[in-house]
Amino acid sequence: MALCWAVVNQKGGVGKTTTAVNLAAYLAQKKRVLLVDTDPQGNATSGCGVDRRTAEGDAYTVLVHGQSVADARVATAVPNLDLIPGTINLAGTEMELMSRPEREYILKKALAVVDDQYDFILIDSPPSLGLITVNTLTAAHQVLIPLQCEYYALEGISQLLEIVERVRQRLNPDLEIGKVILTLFDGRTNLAQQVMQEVKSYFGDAVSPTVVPRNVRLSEAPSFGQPISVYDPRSKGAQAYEQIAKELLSDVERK
Amino acid sequence: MALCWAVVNQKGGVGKTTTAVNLAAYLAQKKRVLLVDTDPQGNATSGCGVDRRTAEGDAYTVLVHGQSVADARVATAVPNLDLIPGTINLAGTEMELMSRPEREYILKKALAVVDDQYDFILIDSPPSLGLITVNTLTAAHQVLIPLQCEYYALEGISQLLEIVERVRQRLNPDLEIGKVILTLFDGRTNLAQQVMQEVKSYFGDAVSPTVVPRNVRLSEAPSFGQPISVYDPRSKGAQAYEQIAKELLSDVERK
Ligand SMILES: Nc1ncnc2c1ncn2[C@@H]1O[C@H](COP(=O)(O)OP(=O)(O)OP(=O)(O)O)[C@@H](O)[C@H]1O
Ligand SMILES: Nc1ncnc2c1ncn2[C@@H]1O[C@H](COP(=O)(O)OP(=O)(O)OP(=O)(O)O)[C@@H](O)[C@H]1O
Ligand SMILES: [Mg+2]
Ligand SMILES: [Mg+2]
Repeated sequence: MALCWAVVNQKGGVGKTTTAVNLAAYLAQKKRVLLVDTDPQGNATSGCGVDRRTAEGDAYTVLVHGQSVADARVATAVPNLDLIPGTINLAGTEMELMSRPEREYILKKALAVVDDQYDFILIDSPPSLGLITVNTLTAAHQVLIPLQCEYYALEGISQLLEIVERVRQRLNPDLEIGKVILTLFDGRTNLAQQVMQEVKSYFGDAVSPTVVPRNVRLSEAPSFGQPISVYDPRSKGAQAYEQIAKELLSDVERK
Repeated sequence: MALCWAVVNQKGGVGKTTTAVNLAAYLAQKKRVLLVDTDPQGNATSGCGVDRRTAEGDAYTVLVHGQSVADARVATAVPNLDLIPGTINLAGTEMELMSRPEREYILKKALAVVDDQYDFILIDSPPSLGLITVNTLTAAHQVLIPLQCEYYALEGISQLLEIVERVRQRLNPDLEIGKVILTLFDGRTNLAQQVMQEVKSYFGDAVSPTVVPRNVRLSEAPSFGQPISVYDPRSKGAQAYEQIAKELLSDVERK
């Protein structure tokens, strides 16, 4: 029975892909993991060193053409980490699925078929709250919210929580907020400190005690097609994601 | 005859809103400017200190319900700067416009009506390449591309140029690339230097010689609802945007 996390935040550039790729890589050191890239930018795909031009299938063929996950997935250079690639084809997905019956459940149903083959599934979402993101939230047990401690990022939280609540009421009653992960954190600025306080008072224990610092090694790793666990496991960024992966594992064991 | 720029990049968090709001504010010191917020997050709206909950109209009512720009716009605290607010209603726009004839020209036609009332129009786009962004590109004379010097941001450039080319061929033959603006620049990292070289070799003179440095004052200003020209005009971030506004003005005068 795979546990599934959707990594969601409609605010752009807050570390969704960086969080999805690096948590997937650390969790794969212990368990069997599937990473799903539902963003037309395909950043999680190149972040894992997979060439999206040669992909046989992708999240688009799974969502729109009903290709099986087993046929669309590829192995990555990281043992125990498989990937369903994301490609530009995804840009047309929302229009193509609009009139489909049960269009919000398509990803959930596709992933259910491989439920016994993975321990964890992580889904990277695009920076929007459209039908693709609704599909990722409907497929997930929990939502992981990467949050940059800046004003614009904080502004969008209420919209995000509204969508999560709507999905919970109408599509996925089991959906819960797993963790809020503070990313790109620069503790030297007052703004970051202030926003962090606000986030903690808003989310309480859901906020991971581990903050991911701004760390250039995290932004260098994708240019080598490697997660941070491979590129520079001793970096501050790596240590933070390794720690968060441990938190997720211990949360799971406790349940 | 208003000159219209669309601020576009599907990569999230690269400084689209920060660029649109602050260039609009500096241009408004000399000319009459309209800023259009087409992002459901509504960051450009709050960045100008406008409360989107009290807005009479917004980009959604203009695009989907045919409200006139004159009725939807609001004055901002900055003289000579008007705004068409962005609200969460925009999230449903692409679905609602899908079956409309000439759906890509709706924004262009709406703005044409106020063409004589402004010297400049800037449009902030959401982080995607869907129908809203196609509308902003179809309405514009030039596209401004804020670009963060990071690997994932560079990866998306070819997709962006493909869409710009497609809009130019089929919808807006006059569309040109105005400027590429390097944002959130941290010159201390090798990555930023390398990416900057690649961008300059790719875009040549289209790259603004003025680089916008990472500057915390730029991210603080929105929490006060002020452009940087008001919040901290002596900051490095303000000086960069003021300089880029001057470049845009001199480009216009040369034509
Ligand atoms: N902790 C960090 N330290 C330094 N750089 C980071 C960190 N986290 C992410 N980055 C970099 O910041 C940029 C934004 O991160 P990322 O692309 O993961 O965000 P995203 O939310 O997935 O963006 P989008 O909304 O476009 O999907 C990327 O260039 C990434 O390499
Ligand atoms: N030069 C800068 N220095 C410091 N912070 C900046 C700078 N430019 C933008 N920011 C901050 O970085 C974040 C991302 O910028 P912004 O929201 O303008 O990007 P965007 O491309 O509009 O994002 P989205 O894709 O979500 O629309 C914001 O919190 C903003 O305040
Ligand atoms: Mg991403
Ligand atoms: Mg924006």
